[in-house]
Amino acid sequence: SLPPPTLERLPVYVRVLDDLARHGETTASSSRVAELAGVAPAQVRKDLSRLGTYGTRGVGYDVADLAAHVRRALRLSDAHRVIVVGAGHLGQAVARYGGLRARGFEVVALTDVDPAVVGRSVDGVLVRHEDDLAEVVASTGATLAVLAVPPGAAQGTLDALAAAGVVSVLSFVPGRLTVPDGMAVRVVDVAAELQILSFYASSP
Amino acid sequence: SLPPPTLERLPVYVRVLDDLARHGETTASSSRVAELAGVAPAQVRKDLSRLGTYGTRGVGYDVADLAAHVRRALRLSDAHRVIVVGAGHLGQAVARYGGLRARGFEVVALTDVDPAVVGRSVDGVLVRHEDDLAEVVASTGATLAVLAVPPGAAQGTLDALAAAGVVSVLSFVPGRLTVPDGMAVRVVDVAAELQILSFYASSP
Ligand SMILES: NC(=O)c1ccc[n+]([C@@H]2O[C@H](COP(=O)([O-])OP(=O)(O)OC[C@H]3O[C@@H](n4cnc5c(N)ncnc54)[C@H](O)[C@@H]3O)[C@@H](O)[C@H]2O)c1
Ligand SMILES: NC(=O)c1ccc[n+]([C@@H]2O[C@H](COP(=O)([O-])OP(=O)(O)OC[C@H]3O[C@@H](n4cnc5c(N)ncnc54)[C@H](O)[C@@H]3O)[C@@H](O)[C@H]2O)c1
Repeated sequence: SLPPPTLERLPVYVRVLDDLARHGETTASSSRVAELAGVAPAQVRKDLSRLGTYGTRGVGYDVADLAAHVRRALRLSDAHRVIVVGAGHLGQAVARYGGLRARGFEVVALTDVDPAVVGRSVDGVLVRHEDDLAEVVASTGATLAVLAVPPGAAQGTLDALAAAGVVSVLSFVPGRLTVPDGMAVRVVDVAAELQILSFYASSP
Repeated sequence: SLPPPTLERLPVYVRVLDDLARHGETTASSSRVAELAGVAPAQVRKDLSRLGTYGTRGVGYDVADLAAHVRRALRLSDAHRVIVVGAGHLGQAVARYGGLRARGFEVVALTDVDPAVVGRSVDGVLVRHEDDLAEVVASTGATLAVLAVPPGAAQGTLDALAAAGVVSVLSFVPGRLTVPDGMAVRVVDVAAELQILSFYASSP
């Protein structure tokens, strides 16, 4: 099966290949894909050979073919339903993000505890009360959640998500979390990204 | 020197070690660090040995010592100044994020083009007009930028950042961008993270 670093580059390749197809480019070399993906060409060839796909010398890869291959490897099938927990600045930005629907992710609900926010809608999606989380998950069929609550509320909402049957969470709250059994949590952290950027900026 | 996957895990180790120190844990085993970092214990040992640090059998690592080692490897020195381009939902969430200041990143300005937003302040930081970007960068000494503008404005603002001398950008706009020479751009994409989560959820 695929090593995690390769797997984690596949969404970038899908995005790049979809972009090439939109611009009418039907074939692409590994260096063309590499340039748009921000990855070294040799790494692209290595990753794609792990999927069992090879370009034709002098021509490159067939864009539509390769995109289908990469989607299959990522198991991108039908749409996934997403719930955004915390409808503040970050939660609203995520719920409105056009890149989600474009890749088969539909935000079906947001939850919050603030009476000024509950009952309103964000881009047509209703904000429900956090207390109704289990019922919202059951009625919408959400399988993925994005966690955008203040640090103090993170553990409680994570446990409530596990109890409601959501097993995959993308968290923006980087403090210490005890991850419930059987749940997968990925963390996005702007500070960590900036630390990596500043490392490369300081390298000669 | 450090392979990128190792380097990109270092900010997580710094966060975990700081967290252990805050909780009064002065030593930690590689599996303790691994558990909090969401990384396999063998990977932690391998990464740390690349920095030339080894734990003591049966005791583990000295937390304060290791944190200093990892910070040095990441070249985390003085504070870095950050400008947030686009003061909408996402830009405001980033500007208010407590995790930045805690790790030596100070948001010194936001820019926008919307007259309803320009001149207001977010968490005490003034929103300037995008037209003043060069002057704002010069007067604040910002070296890093976070890009949180609509897709149509991304290329123009990226070019303006390069012209103003900012060489490191964290972009939330995943469309095709032509990266100016000498600039490093990292992309955060919630959709890509959700694709990876849904892959692991579908793996037996
Ligand atoms: N990791 C990152 O890079 C990053 C970047 C920006 C913000 N953040 C973090 O994301 C979180 C959200 O940031 P924000 O700017 O949107 O904050 P915000 O205050 O605007 O929004 C938080 C929302 O969560 C709601 N909330 C509180 N308790 C809740 C609960 N138990 N259940 C559901 N909703 C609850 C609040 O009512 C509020 O609407 C914060 O923890 C912040 O530190 C992380
Ligand atoms: N990558 C991801 O995971 C992710 C997640 C959420 C949002 N997004 C993207 O982030 C961007 C911001 O999202 P949002 O919800 O905050 O949108 P928003 O509309 O609330 O904010 C965008 C802001 O940018 C400002 N702006 C427009 N042109 C500008 C320019 N030339 N210079 C400076 N500012 C300018 C607007 O006036 C507005 O205030 C969008 O492109 C969105 O698609 C990405």
